[in-house]
Amino acid sequence: SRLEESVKKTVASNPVVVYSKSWCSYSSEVKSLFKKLGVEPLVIELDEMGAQGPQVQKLLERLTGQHTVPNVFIGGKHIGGCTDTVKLYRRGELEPLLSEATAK
Amino acid sequence: SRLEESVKKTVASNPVVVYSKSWCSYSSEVKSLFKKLGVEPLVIELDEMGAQGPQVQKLLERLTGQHTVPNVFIGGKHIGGCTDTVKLYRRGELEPLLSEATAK
Ligand SMILES: N[C@@H](CCC(=O)N[C@@H](CS)C(=O)NCC(=O)O)C(=O)O
Ligand SMILES: N[C@@H](CCC(=O)N[C@@H](CS)C(=O)NCC(=O)O)C(=O)O
Ligand code: FES
Repeated sequence: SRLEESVKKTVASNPVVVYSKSWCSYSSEVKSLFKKLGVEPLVIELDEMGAQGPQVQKLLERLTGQHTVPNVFIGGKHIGGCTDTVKLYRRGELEPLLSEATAK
Repeated sequence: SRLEESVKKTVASNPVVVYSKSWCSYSSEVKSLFKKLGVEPLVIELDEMGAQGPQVQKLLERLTGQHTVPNVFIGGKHIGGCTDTVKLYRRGELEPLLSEATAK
């Protein structure tokens, strides 16, 4: 579908993408983490897209198996949610992924 | 108003009350913390109350200054949100509050 092509293009052409909800603290946490690491993700607020929001959320579930927000992609690769991202950060694995993705 | 009386009565007559949203991870975190401490809060899921949800959320803002969830009360006293509750726990101040509230 057109929406699916648009989501795939978004995650392929932006080093860091966060599908988020503007009032969600877990979404804020992951956005702050990237900010602290000097990275500016492309943030898509699903609650600010009208009827398309739930459509994109369902599509992401089909593409990634994850139906929750935040939904994080680095270098086109699906990373996971807030806890997954923080876990990678604590293991020292997030920053290498970010360097690689932002270097291209 | 009747709704205000009902909220005031709820927090006065239950040792631990959490106004929550069922799909919110910050709300889940605070519920799990209480569970881990052996306390069973009265949980009110604002997203499961239909039109009353937003009304109660606005009322809580008027009563406590807090418009977000989770909104936590212990022993009738307004504690705050998830971060406030976790902060108290880490300072060793949460459990004494809980003992006092559940002892009555
Ligand atoms: N462990 C996950 C939890 C994700 C989660 O439960 N997200 C909630 C919001 S905090 C959600 O998407 N709920 C359903 C919804 O908002 O549609 C993470 O760290 O991202
Ligand atoms: N620091 C606060 C953050 C509370 C917060 O921002 N809550 C969000 C959900 S995670 C909220 O209520 N957003 C507005 C809404 O859902 O109506 C806490 O720890 O509880
Ligand atoms: S909605 Fe509360 S943490 Fe996501």
